[in-house]
Amino acid sequence: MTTVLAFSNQKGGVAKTTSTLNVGVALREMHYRVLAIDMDPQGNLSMSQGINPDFLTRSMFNVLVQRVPLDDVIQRCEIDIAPASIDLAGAELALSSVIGRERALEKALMQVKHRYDFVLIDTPPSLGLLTINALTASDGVIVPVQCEYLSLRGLAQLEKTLEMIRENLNPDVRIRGILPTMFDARTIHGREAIEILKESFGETVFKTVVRKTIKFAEAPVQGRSIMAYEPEGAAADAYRNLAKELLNANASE
Amino acid sequence: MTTVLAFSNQKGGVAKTTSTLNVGVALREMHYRVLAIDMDPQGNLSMSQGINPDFLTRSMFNVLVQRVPLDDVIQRCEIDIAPASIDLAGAELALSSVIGRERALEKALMQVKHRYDFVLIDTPPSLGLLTINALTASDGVIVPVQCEYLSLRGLAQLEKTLEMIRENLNPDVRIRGILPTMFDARTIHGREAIEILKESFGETVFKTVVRKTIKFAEAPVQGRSIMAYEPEGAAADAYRNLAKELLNANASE
Ligand SMILES: Nc1ncnc2c1ncn2[C@@H]1O[C@H](COP(=O)(O)OP(=O)(O)OP(=O)(O)O)[C@@H](O)[C@H]1O
Ligand SMILES: Nc1ncnc2c1ncn2[C@@H]1O[C@H](COP(=O)(O)OP(=O)(O)OP(=O)(O)O)[C@@H](O)[C@H]1O
Ligand SMILES: [Mg+2]
Ligand SMILES: [Mg+2]
Repeated sequence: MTTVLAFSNQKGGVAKTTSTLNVGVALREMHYRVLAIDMDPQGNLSMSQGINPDFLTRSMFNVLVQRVPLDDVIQRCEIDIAPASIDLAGAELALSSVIGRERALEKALMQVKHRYDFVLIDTPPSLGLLTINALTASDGVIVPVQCEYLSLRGLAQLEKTLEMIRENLNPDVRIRGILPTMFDARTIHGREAIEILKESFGETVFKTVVRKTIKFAEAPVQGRSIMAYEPEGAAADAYRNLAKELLNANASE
Repeated sequence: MTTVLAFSNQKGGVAKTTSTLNVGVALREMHYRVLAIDMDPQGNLSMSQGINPDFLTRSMFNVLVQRVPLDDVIQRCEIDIAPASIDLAGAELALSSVIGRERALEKALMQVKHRYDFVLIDTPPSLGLLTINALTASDGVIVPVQCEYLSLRGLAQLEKTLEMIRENLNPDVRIRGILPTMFDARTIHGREAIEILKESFGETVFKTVVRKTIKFAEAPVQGRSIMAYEPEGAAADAYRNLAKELLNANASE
């Protein structure tokens, strides 16, 4: 039984890409078969595994718009990656008049899904057609939230979008959890932000909190996950703990 | 003569909102008349001046889609703000079939522009219709870039979009400068990122570099610019220096 999870928050720079990759690799370490899909035209997930989006001859644009099989674009990295390039920005326009435009990703996944235990989808910082495709194809959503004031608000908008998706496209998709990221325990601001998150969202907030460390910015330069960059570090352990929380929640789904 | 500047980068969390507000207030301190427009449905610019987007009866959605005069939504804060709320996310769809959909903001600005020396526009982290409206209405674009590896790439996509805008909608709009933000001088990664920026973009990179400090996250909690939150601090000075650089460049435009 494959579990499909989207990492989504229209607030920018909250560690959607970083979380997609590192949850994926943490699951892989526990011998789960994992595919990660890059649905962001910036291609940050692809870059984070050493793929240069400018040199891709085939990528998610071709899968969604030209119905090229997902297998034709998947690359073996630390985990399997279906990469994206700038072309993907053109998919929103190219798909806008197509019947079933919201289900392009769901259809593409049908061919390969059974080979994986987890499919993780990185989304751009918006609630446009690319993110809607990801939410339509998903069983659940993980919402990374930076532990800073401006990030604390966007969740109402995401929840409204999810309601629309549940009514029209995918009745079962719901938020699996809110992940506090980039937490700086040394600042009062960070501690207050975590308090607000826990007060507002209670049990929906994961117990795992990912702390702020420059190592997360360094690892993508080498095209490596945090597990490969600093296997014994606290940063890698945070995502290992998160993967375990997800597995526990998954078991009782 | 009014100068209209958009703050744009589809990479998320690079300090677009923070820069729009603080450049605006720095110009205001030098007695320029400034209007800031929130074109992001998240309403972060509005929030940063103490406006609660949930309580707005009128906002940028009404201006763009229902042609409500801009004057009806402008609020006097530290600078004049035309606020946004979640409704604005519906503007892309509502405008998509309207003739002249890319010029809705430019048209709305005509009525009030003459009253200001500077109009500054905060954009969402995407290159959709809201950002295209901002770029069409602007004389120049300021591109904040976080001093981290994953942020360094998105500029090619923005440049492509600007070319399209120049050919079809606004022949004069071009990048006024790239602003290095959230620079952490203590890390090798930060210093290397700045080096890469300067090597790749030379003169286009502003001399001003905004350093990373938690004070930028604290100020919006109180609905205040960094100048109001910590008037004598280095953080406020960085944006004052940037405002001066802009004025010098403007003089020779
Ligand atoms: N826990 C962390 N501590 C410090 N830096 C982090 C952390 N997690 C991610 N980062 C860094 O912060 C920046 C933003 O993270 P990332 O790109 O993953 O966010 P995102 O939500 O995917 O952004 P976008 O909205 O543009 O897609 C990156 O440079 C990343 O390396
Ligand atoms: N120089 C800085 N140092 C530290 N934190 C900063 C700095 N500038 C901005 N911030 C904080 O970083 C976060 C992201 O900044 P901001 O929201 O302005 O970016 P943005 O590009 O507008 O994001 P989005 O893509 O979601 O619109 C905010 O919490 C802000 O308070
Ligand atoms: Mg990302
Ligand atoms: Mg913003």
